[in-house]
Amino acid sequence: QDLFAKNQRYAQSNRQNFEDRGIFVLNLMSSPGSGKTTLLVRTVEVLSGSGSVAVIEGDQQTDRDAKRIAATGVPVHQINTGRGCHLDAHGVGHAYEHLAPADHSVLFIENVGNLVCPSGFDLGEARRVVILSVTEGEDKPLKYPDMFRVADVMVLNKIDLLSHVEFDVDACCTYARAINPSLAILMVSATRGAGMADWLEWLAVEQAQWV
Amino acid sequence: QDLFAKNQRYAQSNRQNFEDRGIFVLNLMSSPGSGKTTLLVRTVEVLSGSGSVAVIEGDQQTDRDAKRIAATGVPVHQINTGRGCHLDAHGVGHAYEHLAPADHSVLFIENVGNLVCPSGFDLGEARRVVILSVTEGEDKPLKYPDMFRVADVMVLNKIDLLSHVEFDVDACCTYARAINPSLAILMVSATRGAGMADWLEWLAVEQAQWV
Ligand SMILES: Nc1nc2c(ncn2[C@@H]2O[C@H](COP(=O)(O)OP(=O)(O)OP(=O)(O)O)[C@@H](O)[C@H]2O)c(=O)[nH]1
Ligand SMILES: Nc1nc2c(ncn2[C@@H]2O[C@H](COP(=O)(O)OP(=O)(O)OP(=O)(O)O)[C@@H](O)[C@H]2O)c(=O)[nH]1
Ligand SMILES: [Mg+2]
Ligand SMILES: [Mg+2]
Repeated sequence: QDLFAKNQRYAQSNRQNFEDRGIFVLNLMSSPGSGKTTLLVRTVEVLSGSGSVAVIEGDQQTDRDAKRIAATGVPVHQINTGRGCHLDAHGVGHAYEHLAPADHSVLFIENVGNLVCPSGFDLGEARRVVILSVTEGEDKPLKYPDMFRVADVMVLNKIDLLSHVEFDVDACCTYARAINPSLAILMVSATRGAGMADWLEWLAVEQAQWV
Repeated sequence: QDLFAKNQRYAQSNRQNFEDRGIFVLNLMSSPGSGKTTLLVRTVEVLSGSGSVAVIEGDQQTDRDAKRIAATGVPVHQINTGRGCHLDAHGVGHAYEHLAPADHSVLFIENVGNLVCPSGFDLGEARRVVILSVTEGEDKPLKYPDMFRVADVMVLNKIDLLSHVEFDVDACCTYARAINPSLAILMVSATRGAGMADWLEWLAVEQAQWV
């Protein structure tokens, strides 16, 4: 339990830093391969036009995701966790120092692909996003509840595949709201662009409320 | 590190028990929603005709997967890990006592959906199976290498969706073999049945070699 308490102290110090400088921070979490990076690439391509945005990438190994973000021109810092199964506030604090994002910018953190452990580690973020791809099955909110309980929004991704899988959207939303009644729910296809307007609007509204 | 050493002692004791009684045990691991339960249901339906088979299910919450297995008539025991992100040998030992599978039977363990943590916890199993669905992207063996390094076989699942996603099968296999040169690779559709003969053959050959 010491681990959580220590992390919490770093998280609070991160949050203080972010708030002092008006940096709106989001923590993106999901299973491996749900589409975090694909959604991020498309998002930062839009946001970088109208303001400052930066990304912290978290992975066990490689900088493959960071390279995908860097290709958009947006500043990115890769954290490799080795055997670690989640990002922690201490690592994020260092990455933030490296990146030194501009005041009043948006900072996305892509966590390690894991629907369990990251839910327990506050990074100092303002909002938590859980991405669930429709190929994973509608039962995930019930089977992996912690992640859905701590999230502010669930992004149902890969909706372009709905006609090819047996995914019950209504059931999934019911399950998710049973776990977290205040969860916002968005439907997106990160590869095709469906739902991007709703997602970008949610980001703008949340940032305006947070400021 | 104490955690691993303690787990290792339980794992060895499990392994001794399994070997004394000729029970061939497999640990199935994957990201959430890759198709572990779908593959298991189809597998036990075939195997239960010709011999004894049992299943241990691991999930944070619910007994939904155990119910899907129970519907086939095969004995199953559900472990709920709560906040835990992986099964451990101690829990599996207790589940095994509950189930009391027959001598010379096959015991499948479906681990918690997580491509990181379960790779570090030996349960006493004879073989480790990693399931990767083609909807997750071909880069997973490089980005989550521990799991692919400890596995005996990688089952590429959901191949019925290959024409709808940008998944490079050759690249994935190259990446997986770079991490683990002796990894067997099978291609399956757990919902459609493609590749099931290869998977059932791999099981039979491995069990015969292990006995
Ligand atoms: N059909 C479809 N495929 C998608 C969509 N979004 C992502 N993908 C595919 O899903 C796979 C994984 O996408 P990524 O964006 O790398 O997923 P991720 O969550 O960042 O993965 P990790 O960081 O490795 O955990 C890739 O093959 C993408 O092309 C989508 O909306 N529709
Ligand atoms: N198209 C397609 N869908 C599949 C296949 N195998 C599983 N699915 C679907 O994938 C979703 C998840 O399948 P499960 O078998 O529950 O996956 P799991 O790995 O057991 O999930 P957890 O135990 O919750 O981690 C369900 O909607 C299945 O119908 C397949 O071969 N092809
Ligand atoms: Mg990614
Ligand atoms: Mg399952």
